[in-house]
Amino acid sequence: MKKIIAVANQKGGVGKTTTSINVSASIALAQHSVLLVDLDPQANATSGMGIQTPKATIYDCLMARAIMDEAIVTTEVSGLDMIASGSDLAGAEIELSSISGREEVLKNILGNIEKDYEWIILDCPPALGLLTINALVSANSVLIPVQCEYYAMEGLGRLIGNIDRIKESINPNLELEGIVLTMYDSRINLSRQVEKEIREYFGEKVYQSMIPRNVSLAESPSYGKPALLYNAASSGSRAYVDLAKEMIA
Amino acid sequence: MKKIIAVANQKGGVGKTTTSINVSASIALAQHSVLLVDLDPQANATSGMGIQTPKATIYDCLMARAIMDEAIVTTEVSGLDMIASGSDLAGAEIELSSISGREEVLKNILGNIEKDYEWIILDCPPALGLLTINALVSANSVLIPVQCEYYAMEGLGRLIGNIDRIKESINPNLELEGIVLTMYDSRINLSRQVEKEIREYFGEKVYQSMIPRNVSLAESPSYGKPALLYNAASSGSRAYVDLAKEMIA
Ligand SMILES: Nc1ncnc2c1ncn2[C@@H]1O[C@H](COP(=O)(O)OP(=O)(O)OP(=O)(O)O)[C@@H](O)[C@H]1O
Ligand SMILES: Nc1ncnc2c1ncn2[C@@H]1O[C@H](COP(=O)(O)OP(=O)(O)OP(=O)(O)O)[C@@H](O)[C@H]1O
Ligand SMILES: [Mg+2]
Ligand SMILES: [Mg+2]
Repeated sequence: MKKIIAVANQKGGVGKTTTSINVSASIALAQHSVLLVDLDPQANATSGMGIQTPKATIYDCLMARAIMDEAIVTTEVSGLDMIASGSDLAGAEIELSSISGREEVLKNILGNIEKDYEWIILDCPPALGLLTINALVSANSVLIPVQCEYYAMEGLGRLIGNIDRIKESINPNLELEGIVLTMYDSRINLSRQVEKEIREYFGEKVYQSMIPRNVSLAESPSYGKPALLYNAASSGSRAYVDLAKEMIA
Repeated sequence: MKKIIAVANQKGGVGKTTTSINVSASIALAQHSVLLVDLDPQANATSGMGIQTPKATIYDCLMARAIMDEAIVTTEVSGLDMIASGSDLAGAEIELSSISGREEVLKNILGNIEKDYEWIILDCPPALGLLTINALVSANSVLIPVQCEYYAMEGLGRLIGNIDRIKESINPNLELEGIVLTMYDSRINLSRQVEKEIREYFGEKVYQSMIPRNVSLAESPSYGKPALLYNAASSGSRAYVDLAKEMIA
């Protein structure tokens, strides 16, 4: 079965884009076909993968001005294709709100893609608006990056509650793929405390692999490459390879 | 003249809430009257200041179910009052969109507050939706925290463009209060590079004071206190006192 995973968390800056890019690259390099879709008007996943001037963006597809196959571009990672975002997507929240069936627009157009990707990864913006809702309705699971800090931990309960509501109302297939701890620093008390509390509360749902705070993960987007191509030996890159292995298993 | 400052940046996790709380506390301790308004449905500024069960929230006020004076609470910092947020604010974006004059709802209710605060600080969510637009229409200036990393730097140009558009269309008084560099780490090349590029491009508009990456700033919210009350001697707390001095001057 095709895995469609929404990478979501309304808390900002927790590592959604970094996780989307590096998990996608790691799964593709393990010989699986992957499509990464950038649903954030900031278009960080697009620039983080070095995509410059796509023929069409996800905005064009949501507004039915282009078909998804026209928007798909290849990337430097063999096996990983992408659909880019652009600043025009900022208007989509308001434009989508007046369309009937506004929560299912993405789900319908994902269904039209010719190629049968094994994995589709959806990078979400830091909000629970219509773009994230479209991702949660399209997906069969949600991957939640959680920064090892207080505010990120505090918001987790409410996020899980919102996901449950979407599952009950619009998308009964939606499961929790898992929770991944990001920017973990074992030298910092707060990091260790947050890890302990989240593992106690969510148990099995939290991946063994934790993503350490590692400068290669912050540097690689400025070169338009996933960490695996920028510095494969870095602790950050290796942690994402381990996470991908856990996800594939 | 009353200073009404929107602390805004659509990039997530750049330090908007940390800046709103610690700048508000520093200005209040310098004997100025300050009101901090939490406009984020995540309600991080509310929990970061230890506010538990407010009688009314900003959501109640925006929906005209309460007046602002009912929602104002005192905080542990003398001279600093607050209006709290709650998860119900998540619905405000959609509810506001069907109200006529939807961009000026906050501006109108801020005008009704009895007490004449010298400073009003508006903590914005990580988006350019109606809540942030209401803040930009109410404010006479914008304070932009920018994390010293690639994605945060990349989005800055577009944010300034959006602020200019609001100034031209709805709020001619809107000025740039300044850009503050956050989570700066002089040991990291990327940090120094981003600082150099932003100072070259924005010159005088960038504060001399930079906020270092400092664990006290990440720990203090879990005690519901600004860093000045949690660990006044910390480099993070002292940097916000310096920033407040630059802003007051
Ligand atoms: N493990 C890590 N170690 C060091 N830096 C990291 C790590 N993960 C992410 N970063 C950096 O932290 C910042 C925030 O990460 P990212 O942009 O991926 O988060 P996000 O959740 O997608 O943010 P937004 O809410 O704006 O979409 C970025 O500058 C990124 O390069
Ligand atoms: N200078 C700093 N040093 C260390 N940690 C910091 C610093 N500034 C902020 N933090 C921590 O980084 C995280 C992000 O900061 P914060 O929540 O203030 O950003 P934000 O822009 O308000 O996020 P959002 O986009 O979700 O509203 C928080 O966990 C905060 O405690
Ligand atoms: Mg992102
Ligand atoms: Mg915030």
